[in-house]
Amino acid sequence: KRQVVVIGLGRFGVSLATTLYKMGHDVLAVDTNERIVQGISPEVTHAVQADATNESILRELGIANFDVGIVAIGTEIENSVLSTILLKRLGVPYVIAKAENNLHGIILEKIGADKVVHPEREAGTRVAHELPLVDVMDYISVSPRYGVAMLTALPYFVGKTISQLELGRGGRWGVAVLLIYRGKEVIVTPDRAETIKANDVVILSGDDENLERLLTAAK
Amino acid sequence: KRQVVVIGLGRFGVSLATTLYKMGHDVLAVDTNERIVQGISPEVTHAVQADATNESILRELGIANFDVGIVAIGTEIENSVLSTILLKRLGVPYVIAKAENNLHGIILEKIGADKVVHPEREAGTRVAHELPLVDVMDYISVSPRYGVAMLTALPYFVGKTISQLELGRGGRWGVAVLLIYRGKEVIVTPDRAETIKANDVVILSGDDENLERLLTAAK
Ligand SMILES: Nc1ncnc2c1ncn2[C@@H]1O[C@H](COP(=O)(O)OP(=O)(O)OP(=O)(O)O)[C@@H](O)[C@H]1O
Ligand SMILES: Nc1ncnc2c1ncn2[C@@H]1O[C@H](COP(=O)(O)OP(=O)(O)OP(=O)(O)O)[C@@H](O)[C@H]1O
Repeated sequence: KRQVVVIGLGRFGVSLATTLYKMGHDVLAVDTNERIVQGISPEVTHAVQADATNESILRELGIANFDVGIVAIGTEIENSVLSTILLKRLGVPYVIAKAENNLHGIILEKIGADKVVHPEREAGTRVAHELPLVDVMDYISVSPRYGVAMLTALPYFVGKTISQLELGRGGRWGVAVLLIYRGKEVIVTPDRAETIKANDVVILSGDDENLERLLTAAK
Repeated sequence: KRQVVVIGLGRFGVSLATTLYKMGHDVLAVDTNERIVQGISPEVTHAVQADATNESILRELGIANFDVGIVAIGTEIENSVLSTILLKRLGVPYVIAKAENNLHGIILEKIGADKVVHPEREAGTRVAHELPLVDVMDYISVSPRYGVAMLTALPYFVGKTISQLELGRGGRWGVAVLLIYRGKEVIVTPDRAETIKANDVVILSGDDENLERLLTAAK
């Protein structure tokens, strides 16, 4: 398990810190705001009120021993940049920083952030790709035209086999069923005789056009 | 193709509107801020300066004829809620609304939003899951413990076959290769003899623990 420090407890920082803690990692959450620090403290390993642009405070917190640092400070861009510089200077091997806008993102890359996240911008592109496929619960863009989509089995699918649905290799839709998640069971690369059941979660792959055509026809 | 109206051109709204337009949909972008409207106008079908809480203006814009409406207004929560109510009242079949916080999200659900998006919160959980797998480019959480991850082939994989890597059914890692994206070619459910090449993009599935164990060992 990892030692992770999360600096800045806005919506992104809180979600990240509490999720990592639930996944079993050691999470130190840092913010200047005492009320926020107290609020999060049951949901992380430790929560500390501190100014993360203060190098000696970061040293005292043992930041140099952390595997991962995340700077999730938003509106105060200079604080975000300075805190990122300090984490790298103190030797944190992997630092993720959240950017407020494109220029902020460029600065963070230049000063050494290993990964820059733009939550609002990335949510916009993700929702755009899920949109034609309104039942899609999640989606990975493999190329600009090809994707992997997760969705709950549509009524049209239920009770039919993969070959009856004309999915899979050579099937007329050009869409494959990569995986079925049923209750707690995972069926990886199900074969053509597999019957789709109600409440199955399916992972499909195909050209975005083909995915859209299939899901539109299935309604 | 869809007729989509995007109301509120912050980072989420701009990313969504411009991505949908690039995907070939008809996009009307609306904001009260003239400068923002002018800035986006080359990148969407039409951009209009308007107050989206004004029902007669929405009627004039022909909102009733749109397939999808997205309310991407952030800080002005009452505007976000009122605009969402109006889109549903005018008969837009599918309305997505962005929420500022949990209470805002609950209100939007209650007043009829078909889908509520929390970009910062969702980015937090997504980054948390990608974190142990730092090379992962994207990730779908199929269940709280099982996921599908997209990544570029690690040097450790390159030149080996799927069976040599002990991936796939019965392999000791408990991780399957669902898909390989190579140049422009997509290999769905590759067989065990497939050799991984440099620059392959692979889609893996497995328990999060197993994915992490594999990727840690591969480094
Ligand atoms: N120097 C600092 N040290 C520690 N915490 C800081 C510092 N500067 C700002 N913060 C904290 O960062 C947190 C997040 O910043 P802010 O709320 O501006 O970001 P945001 O972009 O609105 O966040 P989100 O979009 O994730 O909700 C705030 O709670 C703030 O107190
Ligand atoms: N009644 C309204 N009609 C149209 N546009 C509106 C209305 N009220 C607010 N807006 C616009 O909504 C846009 C987005 O709102 P705001 O910037 O507060 O959200 P945000 O949460 O910071 O956005 P993001 O996180 O996506 O960057 C602003 O450009 C604002 O002008």
